[in-house]
Amino acid sequence: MAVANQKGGVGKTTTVMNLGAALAERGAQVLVIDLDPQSNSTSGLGIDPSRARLTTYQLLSGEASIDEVATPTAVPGLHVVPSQVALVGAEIELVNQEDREGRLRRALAALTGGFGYVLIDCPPSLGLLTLNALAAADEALVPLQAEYFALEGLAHLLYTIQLVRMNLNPKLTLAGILINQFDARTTLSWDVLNEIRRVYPDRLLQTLIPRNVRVSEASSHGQPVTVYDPSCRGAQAFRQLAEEVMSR
Amino acid sequence: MAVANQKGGVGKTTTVMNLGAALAERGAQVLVIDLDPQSNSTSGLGIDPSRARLTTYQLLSGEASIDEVATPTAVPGLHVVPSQVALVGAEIELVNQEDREGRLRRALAALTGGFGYVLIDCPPSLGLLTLNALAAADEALVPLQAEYFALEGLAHLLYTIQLVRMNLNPKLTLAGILINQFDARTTLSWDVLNEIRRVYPDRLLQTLIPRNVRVSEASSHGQPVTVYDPSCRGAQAFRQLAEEVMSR
Ligand SMILES: Nc1ncnc2c1ncn2[C@@H]1O[C@H](COP(=O)(O)OP(=O)(O)OP(=O)(O)O)[C@@H](O)[C@H]1O
Ligand SMILES: Nc1ncnc2c1ncn2[C@@H]1O[C@H](COP(=O)(O)OP(=O)(O)OP(=O)(O)O)[C@@H](O)[C@H]1O
Ligand SMILES: [Mg+2]
Ligand SMILES: [Mg+2]
Repeated sequence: MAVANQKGGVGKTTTVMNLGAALAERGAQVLVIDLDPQSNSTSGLGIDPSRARLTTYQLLSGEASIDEVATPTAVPGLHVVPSQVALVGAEIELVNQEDREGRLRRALAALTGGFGYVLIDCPPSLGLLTLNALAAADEALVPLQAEYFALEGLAHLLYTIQLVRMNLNPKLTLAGILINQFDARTTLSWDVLNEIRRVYPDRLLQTLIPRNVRVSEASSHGQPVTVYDPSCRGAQAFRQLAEEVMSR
Repeated sequence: MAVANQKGGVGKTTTVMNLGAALAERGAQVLVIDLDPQSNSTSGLGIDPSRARLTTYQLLSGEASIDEVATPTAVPGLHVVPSQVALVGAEIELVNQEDREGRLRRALAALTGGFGYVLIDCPPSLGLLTLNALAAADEALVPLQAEYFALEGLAHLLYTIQLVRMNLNPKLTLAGILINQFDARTTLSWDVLNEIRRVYPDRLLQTLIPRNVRVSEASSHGQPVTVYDPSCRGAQAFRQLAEEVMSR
């Protein structure tokens, strides 16, 4: 599952980390792939990006296999392929290469199994790294902030997903649109939710993730919110999301 | 002034729009350049990106001059060079071109004057579009969310600004780090503020921009917050920022 949106700060990393942890909690084996040079999902899961020997960069360049780069986290059942800033270089190097959008798909084809879910954290752009994720994934999950600017880019993102399905990856479907940082006290949040219900009624996931400071505090402790504060509203919402994803 | 940060959603567009409007309110002539293919500062200032005839794309490719692309907004004294999704193509086309980082600087050199401030809204990456902005600008302003992930990429961003100063643009200085979406009720916001005060004491701007829903509501109305709700805390904070920028 590729978690993508070119709009920045909508909660791609937060969704990958916490959905991943909630799925693992229910007994699934989960692999998170950090495809963002910012390496937020790497550090958010407690791994120091600067100490990682093998990263997504080596995976895309073919120097290392997926089994070599997958690193265990403190959460049982949750592994991560860490990234580093050097991944920025990969995007430029890929531009003039053969099958540049298919690198990640080929690397994942070597997965020997055992992972029930693979969640890919994408950078805030629709460049080659995100295209690699969409070409490799079975489905795309689109986190959306309950804000105006996040609505603006949505049509273009859904169009890009369709283009990838037609030209690169016929099995790619849209898992759904996930409303994140929903603040029930503001009319803006309700306006955005109602707009999505009106325009994309059948693509909206049931689960709404509330804005909850415990979610962002958890990241600064290198833990998913389900571990950092298991009974808070954020943790409960991500568990509900895991349930919704598992029962699709 | 290039407003840049590769971390997404920190408030680059919000800062460019509202600082621009607050400077114009004090009588300055301001030009906003939308260098982000998402064209949020274009639509945030009430201009429909799809109807713009000439955009940042034509400016970078040399097809049009800066005086031809600058478009007036509803705010007196505030003009904008609009962008469109097609700008994504410019980043790929520039990769193999001569002087690829200096395109914007050359285009701005033709400015016949009259603008006291030029604010450049950058996309959430450190790719060629942002490098063009840093190579053309006299100073860089770095908005930062009072959140953990925003802290993580800061050192790398400041290092990139130094590299640009050494190799591309010796006049580039750091205007400062602007804390945005500060929520005084959360310890996370205070932790981030104290961390910045400790690590970068002389680079932190005095003005703190609070999280204020009127700021994001304003964008959905295509207006700066100083016009949408002139007496709210967000509008006051951006006026204070304009004062701080003018008196530097
Ligand atoms: N539901 C939530 N409640 C509170 N804070 C949240 C929530 N979701 C995300 N955040 C915070 O908002 C910020 C942006 O989220 P995040 O970094 O996950 O977005 P992103 O889409 O991955 O950003 P980028 O585009 O830079 O990759 C982070 O600091 C995160 O901790
Ligand atoms: N001080 C604030 N108070 C309330 N909302 C804010 C504030 N600053 C920004 N926002 C909202 O947060 C969201 C992210 O801000 P914005 O789009 O300006 O960030 P950005 O850095 O330009 O994002 P991108 O990386 O996608 O270009 C927007 O919906 C905006 O309206
Ligand atoms: Mg992220
Ligand atoms: Mg922006």
